[in-house]
Amino acid sequence: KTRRIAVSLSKGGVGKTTTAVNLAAGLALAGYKVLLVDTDTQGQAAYMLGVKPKAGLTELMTGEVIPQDCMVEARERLSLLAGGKSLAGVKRLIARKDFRSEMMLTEALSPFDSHFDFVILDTSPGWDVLTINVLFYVKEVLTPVSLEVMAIQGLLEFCRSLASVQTYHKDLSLRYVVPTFMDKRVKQSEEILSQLESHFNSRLCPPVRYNVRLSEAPGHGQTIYEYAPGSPGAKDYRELVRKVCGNDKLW
Amino acid sequence: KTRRIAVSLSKGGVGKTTTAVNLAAGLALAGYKVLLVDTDTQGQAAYMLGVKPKAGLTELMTGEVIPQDCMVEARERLSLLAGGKSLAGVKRLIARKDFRSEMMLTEALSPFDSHFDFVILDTSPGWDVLTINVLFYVKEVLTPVSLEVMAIQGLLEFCRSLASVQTYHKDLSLRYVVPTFMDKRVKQSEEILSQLESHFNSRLCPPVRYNVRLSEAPGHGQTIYEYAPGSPGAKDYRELVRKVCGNDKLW
Ligand SMILES: Nc1ncnc2c1ncn2[C@@H]1O[C@H](COP(=O)(O)OP(=O)(O)OP(=O)(O)O)[C@@H](O)[C@H]1O
Ligand SMILES: Nc1ncnc2c1ncn2[C@@H]1O[C@H](COP(=O)(O)OP(=O)(O)OP(=O)(O)O)[C@@H](O)[C@H]1O
Ligand SMILES: [Mg+2]
Ligand SMILES: [Mg+2]
Repeated sequence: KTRRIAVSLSKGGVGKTTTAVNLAAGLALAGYKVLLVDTDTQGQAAYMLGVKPKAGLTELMTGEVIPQDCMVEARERLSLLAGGKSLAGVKRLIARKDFRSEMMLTEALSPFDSHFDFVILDTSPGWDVLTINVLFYVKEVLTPVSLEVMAIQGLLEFCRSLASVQTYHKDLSLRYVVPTFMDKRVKQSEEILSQLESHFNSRLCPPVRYNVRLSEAPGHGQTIYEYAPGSPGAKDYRELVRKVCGNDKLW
Repeated sequence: KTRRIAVSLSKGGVGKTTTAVNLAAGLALAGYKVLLVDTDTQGQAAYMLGVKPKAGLTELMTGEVIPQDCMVEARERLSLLAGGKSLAGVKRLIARKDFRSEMMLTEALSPFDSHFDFVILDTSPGWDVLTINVLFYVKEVLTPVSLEVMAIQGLLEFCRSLASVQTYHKDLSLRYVVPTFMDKRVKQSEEILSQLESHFNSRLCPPVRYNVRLSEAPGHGQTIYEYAPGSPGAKDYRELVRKVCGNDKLW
């Protein structure tokens, strides 16, 4: 049964794209068939994977290109539906729809998503009609959150917005909270982590440490497993893949 | 003559709000009358200043509250027009307007902004109708950018989007580029900084170093000058205030 997971938080720069890309790539390496959908006008997922697709999510949703030609095989078992500035046009289409506008993404993806074991969606910061579409499409939400006061504030606000969607979409749940930019030398880091533990308990994932390799890998168009397979960043994202699969024997 | 400066970049988490708040507060401490306008649905500027306004930018733009009652005196000589989730309604108003929708913010602020020496605007990540309104209101743009590949990618895309606005708004210029999260121990940091120097030369401001005090101050509702006046963060933002005022004798 295909698992649909949104990597989402309204707060900017907490590691959504880094997490979506390395989670998706890690699942593909573990043998699963994965579709990564970039719903962000920034279109950063394609850049991080070193690919330059001619068509992507926009062309799929407008119907101007057939699904097979919108997807790019970014890696073995990893297909990408790229984002980018053209998604602004898709948002206008959604906003103009008279009814069930929140289902436009679901209608575009459902015809073929069962081909995959996982559909991972990277999302933009903020909250708009495309965010809502993503949240109606998925059942599971994974929120990366950096261990800083203003990111926790963003998480609080995001949870409130999520709750309003959940009243209409009962199957939706915040399944994973992933602490990012963990820095053991920073006292605040530990304090915020323990606050998250008491609030989210089993939903809290092993933290991803601050590791400069994670910010360097995109410059080479490589995943962390390709760029620095022995780095703390690679180890931490493998842990996340194990957690999401429910299998700590992977690799 | 009032200076209107947008603190803006589509990329998330590069220090827009931290910069807008500490630049505005620094200018007020230097003796100037400052209005800080938060145009972000995240509404983080008020939180960082430790204030909880009952009305803000939304109420100003819908006209439901008079301007004086929308502004909060956050500090001596520093007024705040707070943002927040209610701005989503303002965006819908803007999107529905038949003509000159890009001037709605200008029409709301112009009646009283000459009362101030500086109007500093904090903006949301991404790019939407409110971003466009901000860019039509100001003449000067200040972009904070963290010294990482994906933030530089965001800056490139932002400059392209800015250029399309500049064809219609000739007075608009990207006046300041502020490198943030500078970490001298990280080799990539230095390399990216020198790339920015060769591209932006005199527009490049002295960098703001990574300093955990900057991420702790919001937890106390204090500016960096109140929370840790001797810290690298306070020193770097004072330098930015001097640069923006064109006066390195300040303080
Ligand atoms: N654990 C980490 N250690 C070091 N750098 C990281 C880590 N995670 C992400 N980064 C870097 O931090 C920056 C922000 O990460 P990323 O772009 O993934 O966040 P985002 O939430 O997708 O941002 P946006 O809100 O703009 O979409 C990027 O330059 C990225 O390479
Ligand atoms: N120079 C710095 N050193 C250390 N931490 C910083 C620095 N600048 C900002 N921060 C922290 O980094 C995080 C992101 O900063 P901030 O919220 O100002 O970015 P932003 O661009 O406004 O984000 P968004 O895109 O969500 O609006 C915050 O937790 C902030 O406290
Ligand atoms: Mg992203
Ligand atoms: Mg901000």
